Amino acid sequence: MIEITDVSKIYKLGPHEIKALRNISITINPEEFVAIMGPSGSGKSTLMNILGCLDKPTEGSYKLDSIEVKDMNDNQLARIRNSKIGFVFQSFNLLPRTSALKNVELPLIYAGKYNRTALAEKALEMVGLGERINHKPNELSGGQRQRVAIARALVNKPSLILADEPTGNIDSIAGEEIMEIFQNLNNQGITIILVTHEENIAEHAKRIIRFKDGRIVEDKKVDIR
Amino acid sequence: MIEITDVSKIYKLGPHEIKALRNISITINPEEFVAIMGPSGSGKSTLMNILGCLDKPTEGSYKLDSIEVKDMNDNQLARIRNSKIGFVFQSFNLLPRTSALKNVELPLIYAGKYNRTALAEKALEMVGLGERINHKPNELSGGQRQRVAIARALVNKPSLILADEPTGNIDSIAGEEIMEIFQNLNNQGITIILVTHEENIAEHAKRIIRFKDGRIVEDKKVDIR
Ligand SMILES: Nc1ncnc2c1ncn2[C@@H]1O[C@H](COP(=O)(O)OP(=O)(O)OP(=O)(O)O)[C@@H](O)[C@H]1O
Ligand SMILES: Nc1ncnc2c1ncn2[C@@H]1O[C@H](COP(=O)(O)OP(=O)(O)OP(=O)(O)O)[C@@H](O)[C@H]1O
Ligand SMILES: [Mg+2]
Ligand SMILES: [Mg+2]
Repeated sequence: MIEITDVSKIYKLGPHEIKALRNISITINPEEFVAIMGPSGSGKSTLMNILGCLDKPTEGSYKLDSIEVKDMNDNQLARIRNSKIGFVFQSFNLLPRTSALKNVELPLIYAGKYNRTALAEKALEMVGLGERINHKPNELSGGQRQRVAIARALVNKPSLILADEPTGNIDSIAGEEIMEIFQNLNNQGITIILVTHEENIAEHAKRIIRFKDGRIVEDKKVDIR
Repeated sequence: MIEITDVSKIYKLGPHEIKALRNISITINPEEFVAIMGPSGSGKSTLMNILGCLDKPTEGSYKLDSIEVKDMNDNQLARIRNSKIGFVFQSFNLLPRTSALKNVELPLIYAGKYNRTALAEKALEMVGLGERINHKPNELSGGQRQRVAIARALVNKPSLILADEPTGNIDSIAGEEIMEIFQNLNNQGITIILVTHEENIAEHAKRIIRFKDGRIVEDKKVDIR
């Protein structure tokens, strides 16, 4: 359960203040499938970083499963990030000198899982990279790196997946395959929050939240699929 | 004038050989506007790196303005890259600890231009980042970083622009604005070669070359716009 109440985020840059989020409020229930859209610079990644407990709001409240994130210490935040949340970053954030397989094993190491290699290999096969598991990120194409980042977010079966522009570098067919994976995970009860600028990708979601200049301008359930 | 004749590119990874390009031949005349499409991993960026003189083919010939690139030394290659070619990388490749303005000034420094700051500022305003010129890359959104990379490729008015997925992180409206910029540059005589996986972006080009598994499967002029 995600409850964002009156959250603002201000970046300070020397004398300037950038209001990336202005008094936003959102509730997202377990098992929802939400798409977040909006122009470049409108605050989507800033919200995702707050939802993923990677950054704190400047003002306002964020409760994850009824616990106020502002009251947590770094250890508690790290534990929540590793056990509850899978994050697909807009810039992938893979370890550059590490194979695709080892990158995907990373969340399993934190979680103390044993059969890491088999689980990681399975996640990479699911995203179509079974033949590239020993490649390092600079030995992969852009879309392949993105898919390693997706496999890493899924491998630990978190209860919440935050995916920031997961298909930005992937062709339409592979993009649809990724959305099918998200759809299957959502059917298994995993909450999915996805940022995208592509309408055909957003159509897979059941609710679309649109941003503009740090505010929410639309929050619509989409019923008919 | 670009003449690629029977080019192959093989990456060696331990005992494995990855054939990223298999015997491809393409001729691109000055002032053309070409879109390159194809699935993730099909060899598009590998071709772009060869076209941009950042990498050499394993086999075959690449003549740029009638000069065989294989016969050039590193100095000649660097001079051609800085004076003739503007490159928008799929992963942006911005200097992380440097402002957007300084990143866009970089090609002008190599070219020995004087009014660098004014030219760089104008290029950033053209891509809608007039208010972000002093931000460093990690103080910008994903799409804003991408637009800095586009401004940097345009600023020195090269005769050839190679743009690898330039709108992967940008919303549709800003994406159309970027395509209008490329269209204007093409009308001024600049050759544009663009990799994209988005059909609506490719529609701006006058010719579409489709890749699959390292080969060209289609090369079609599109007349009616
Ligand atoms: N340095 C490398 N070493 C080994 N294999 C590589 C290397 N770079 C790319 N490859 C492989 O070569 C193939 C072509 O890669 P390339 O980056 O050209 O694809 P692409 O068409 O640009 O894909 P995308 O649309 O995902 O960006 C891929 O399967 C990739 O795994
Ligand atoms: N660390 C920072 N310091 C200063 N300003 C920042 C910082 N990070 C982001 N910004 C600014 O905050 C605004 C929102 O950024 P954000 O990354 O959330 O946008 P976005 O909606 O994800 O955009 P995109 O679709 O381009 O990825 C942008 O205008 C950006 O320049
Ligand atoms: Mg973003
Ligand atoms: Mg590529």
